[in-house]
This record gives sequence, C-alpha cells and structure tokens, in this order.
Amino acid sequence: SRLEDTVKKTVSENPVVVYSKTWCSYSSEVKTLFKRLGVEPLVIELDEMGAQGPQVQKVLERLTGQHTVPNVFIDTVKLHRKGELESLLSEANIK
Amino acid sequence: SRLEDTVKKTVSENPVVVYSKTWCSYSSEVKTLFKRLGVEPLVIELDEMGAQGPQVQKVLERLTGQHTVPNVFIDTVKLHRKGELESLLSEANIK
Ligand SMILES: N[C@@H](CCC(=O)N[C@@H](CS)C(=O)NCC(=O)O)C(=O)O
Ligand SMILES: N[C@@H](CCC(=O)N[C@@H](CS)C(=O)NCC(=O)O)C(=O)O
Ligand code: FES
Repeated sequence: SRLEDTVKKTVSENPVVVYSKTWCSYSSEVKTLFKRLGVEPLVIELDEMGAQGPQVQKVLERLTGQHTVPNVFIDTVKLHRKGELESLLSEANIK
Repeated sequence: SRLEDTVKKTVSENPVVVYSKTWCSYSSEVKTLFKRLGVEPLVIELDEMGAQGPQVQKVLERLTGQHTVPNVFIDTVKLHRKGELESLLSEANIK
C-alpha cells in the first residue's frame, strides 16, 4: 500500500526513527534517552496524525510484528557513519 | 457535580484506587506493583468508560491537580486495618 511504502521509505532514509505518542511516558523516555546520547531521531507522533495514526500503527505491526509504541528503528550503519554508534553501544553495555 | 461526588465517594470507600488506562505501560506497572505487594486496588480504566473517561480525568485534575494516569489514591488507615500497610511501607523503604 502507499502508506506502507511511506513508512519503509522513512525508515530507510533516517538513521533513527521513533514512532511515538506525545502523551506516552514510555515514548518520552526513549526520546530523552536518544537526546542524552547525542543522537537525533526522527520522531513521528502517531497521535498527531489524525486518522492516519492508527493506520500507520497497523502498518508498523505488519512490518515489525509490534503494535505498541514506542517503535524504534535504528540503522546502525548510518549511525556509525554519523559517528553516533559508539555512544549507543556504550549505553547498551552499561545497562 | 454528580461526577465529582462519584469520584469522591469511590476514593473514600476504597483503601486503594488506581485511575488507569488499559494500554498505558506506566499504569500497568503500578497495577503489577500492588499485585506483587498483595494489595488489591480498585482499578478504574478511563479508556473503557467511553465519553465519561475524559470527564473523570478532568474531575481528578480538579481534585488532585494531576491530569495524568496512573492516578493513585491510598487510604493508609484503611490499608492498615486490612493489614496491608506494612508491605507498602517496606517497598517504599527499599526504593
Ligand atoms: N514492553 C513494551 C511496552 C509497549 C507498550 O505496551 N506500549 C503501550 C503504550 S505504553 C502501547 O503501545 N499501547 C497500545 C497503544 O497505545 O496503541 C516496551 O517497552 O516498548
Ligand atoms: N511522571 C508521571 C507521568 C505521568 C504521565 O505523563 N502519564 C501519561 C501517560 S504515561 C498521561 O497521563 N498522559 C496524558 C493522558 O494519557 O491523558 C508519573 O509517573 O505518573
Ligand atoms: S507509558 Fe503511559 S501511555 Fe505509554
């Protein structure tokens, strides 16, 4: 579908993409984490897209099996080229 | 208002009341915590009340200043009489 192509394009063109909802604390925590690590994600707030929000959430479920937010896509190669992979990995090692 | 009286009555008649939303992870964590402590809260899922949900959320904000979920009410006297205050306090001390 056109919406599915849009999502695939978004995810392939950006090193980090976070599908989020503005009022969701779990989503806020993920956005804050990336900020703290100096990584700038593309944030897509599903609750600010009107009727398209639930549709995108359905597409994400088709593509990833996950129907919840936050839904995070990380392109490690792109991140590495931006020099931002190290901070993400060290954070993962700390946890 | 009638809705405000209903909320006040609910809170006064139950040792623990959690105003929650079914799809909210923060709300789930609070409900799980009480379960783990052997405390049985009255859970009110605001997203399962149709149009009344947002209205109750507004009433809670008027009464408590808090507009978010989970919104938790604990009557320590009632809890103590049920013998459940100890576990709650020891959990608070551990944190
Ligand atoms: N364990 C998952 C929990 C994800 C989850 O349950 N997300 C909730 C919001 S906190 C959700 O998407 N609920 C359904 C919805 O909002 O459509 C995680 O850490 O991401
Ligand atoms: N720090 C607060 C966060 C509360 C919060 O932001 N709750 C969100 C859901 S996770 C909320 O109620 N957002 C507005 C709404 O859902 O109406 C807490 O720990 O309770
Ligand atoms: S944590 Fe509350 S909606 Fe996600």
